[in-house]
Amino acid sequence: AGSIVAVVNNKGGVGKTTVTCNLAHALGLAGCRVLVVDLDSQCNSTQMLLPPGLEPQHSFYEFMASDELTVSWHECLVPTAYEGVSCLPNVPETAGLEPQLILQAPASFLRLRHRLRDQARQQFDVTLLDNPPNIGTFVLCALHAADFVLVPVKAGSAFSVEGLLKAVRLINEIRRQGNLDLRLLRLLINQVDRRTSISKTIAAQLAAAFRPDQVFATSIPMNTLFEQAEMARQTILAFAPQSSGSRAFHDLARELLAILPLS
Amino acid sequence: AGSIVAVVNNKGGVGKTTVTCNLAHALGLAGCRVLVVDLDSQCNSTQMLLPPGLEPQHSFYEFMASDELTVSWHECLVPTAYEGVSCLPNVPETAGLEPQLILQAPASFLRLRHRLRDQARQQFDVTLLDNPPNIGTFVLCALHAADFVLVPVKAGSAFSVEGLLKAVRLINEIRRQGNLDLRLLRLLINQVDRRTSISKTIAAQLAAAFRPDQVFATSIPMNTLFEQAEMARQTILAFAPQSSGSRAFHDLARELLAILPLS
Ligand SMILES: Nc1ncnc2c1ncn2[C@@H]1O[C@H](COP(=O)(O)OP(=O)(O)OP(=O)(O)O)[C@@H](O)[C@H]1O
Ligand SMILES: Nc1ncnc2c1ncn2[C@@H]1O[C@H](COP(=O)(O)OP(=O)(O)OP(=O)(O)O)[C@@H](O)[C@H]1O
Ligand SMILES: [Mg+2]
Ligand SMILES: [Mg+2]
Repeated sequence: AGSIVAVVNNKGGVGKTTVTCNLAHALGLAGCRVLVVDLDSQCNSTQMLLPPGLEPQHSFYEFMASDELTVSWHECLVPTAYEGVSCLPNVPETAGLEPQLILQAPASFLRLRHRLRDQARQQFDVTLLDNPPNIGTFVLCALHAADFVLVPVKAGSAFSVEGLLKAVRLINEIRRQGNLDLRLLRLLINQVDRRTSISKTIAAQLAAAFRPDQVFATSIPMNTLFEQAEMARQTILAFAPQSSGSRAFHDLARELLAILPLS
Repeated sequence: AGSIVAVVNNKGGVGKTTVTCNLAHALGLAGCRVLVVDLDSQCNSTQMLLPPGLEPQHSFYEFMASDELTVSWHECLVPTAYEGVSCLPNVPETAGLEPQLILQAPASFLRLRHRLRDQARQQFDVTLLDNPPNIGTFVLCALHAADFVLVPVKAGSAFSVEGLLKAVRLINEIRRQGNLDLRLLRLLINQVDRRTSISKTIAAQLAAAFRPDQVFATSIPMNTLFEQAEMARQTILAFAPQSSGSRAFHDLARELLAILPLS
């Protein structure tokens, strides 16, 4: 059975979407069947993976909107331009569901787990859940559905390290509430700029605070090609396949596959 | 009377907190009386402006929690290390108020306006509202209380420009709902890296899409000193007063004062 990995950090702009989409592409190129679920109503992962202008007929909205799933699982998934990678897209309207989901909590927090987990683990080797920059309803749904949590931190941002500590505390809370599968996969250091001292300071802080098996050996370099690829709505692997950014994601995919309990 | 400026962009990590705190400090140095209100339950502005470890006795939480304000206005304000700058701090627990605020909407969206607006405009020349990376309850409260909206965009991020367009649409919606004072102040281009082509591309896109009076002439350069200052919990003006980053905020403060209708 496949694994479900939630990409989480409540700090904004650390690279959750960049890591989700580029890692998915790299895993697809390594021969995996990958599903990306976009839980952020900003819909950035959806925009990166779906052809421009394609309005998805069904989306994550249907997964969360009502007591019964009104469409079949397959109708919600969209193939992407990337080999082996499918997407459960999101739409901005999903944000409007939050009030009712809160009223129906805690049952509503298990809705994604009930509708996604078994099917995703059967049909995909790896499922990546991209999350919004908070610790709200949709992040809780993701943590109840997932096996692992991957926490990107921005090498220059002290506040993103705080987001990591919050995520670790939240994982323990969700385990207490019943998802015994959930554990920290690894933290990932993103936007490493070798020229600056702050990247080294934060990397050293993280190495001191976390065990080696809690930190990906691979780190992702700061590279403006990531921003250009985002503007072109492509992954860096498609936009600049020979770049250091692309190589880093190939390395990350290999490292991930070596530690995930794939069947 | 003073002006109330909401700093808004639903895209994460564009520099809302960095701009709020550094602009506040620069305005204080220019002789203004400045109030910073932290509406983000991540509490990053609070951490930047309050001495480390100071647990505020009262906070933005009290402003939003009940029908009647239970403390006096002055009890909630905290002086900061920066001349002329006071802060209404936030605490993480405020996030837990969101469900009840949603239930009490739309009345609850006016709570901040009723409790903050008149007092702030009398006692401060400029009030800056730092917001979370979404378009949720607290952002709506901020827009109902404010006169102006300052939207930072990240020079390399196409998604942050989308956040700007969403903010402009939201301003028009809030005006329709009754806050006739509200208008776009200017957008601010942050993290400009002169070495990269994407900064120029996005700056050119913005110049084509917005009138000159909608874009600050001052832009803020990419500078790792901002990250180091954040780690030291200081503004760049305190951390590296002679840097290009500090100069940019002095310029920004001057430009802002020339366009705000100060009494
Ligand atoms: N390694 C990198 N080098 C350079 N730029 C990067 C890198 N990783 C991400 N970025 C850029 O940083 C910005 C933020 O990244 P991204 O949108 O993936 O973060 P996020 O955590 O998903 O944000 P949000 O909190 O809004 O969901 C984007 O403009 C992206 O292109
Ligand atoms: N001009 C700049 N040059 C370099 N780094 C910057 C600049 N402006 C902001 N930063 C850094 O970018 C990161 C994001 O900035 P900041 O936290 O202010 O954004 P934000 O919009 O408030 O984020 P959030 O959406 O999480 O509230 C921080 O690490 C900050 O130090
Ligand atoms: Mg994202
Ligand atoms: Mg912030």
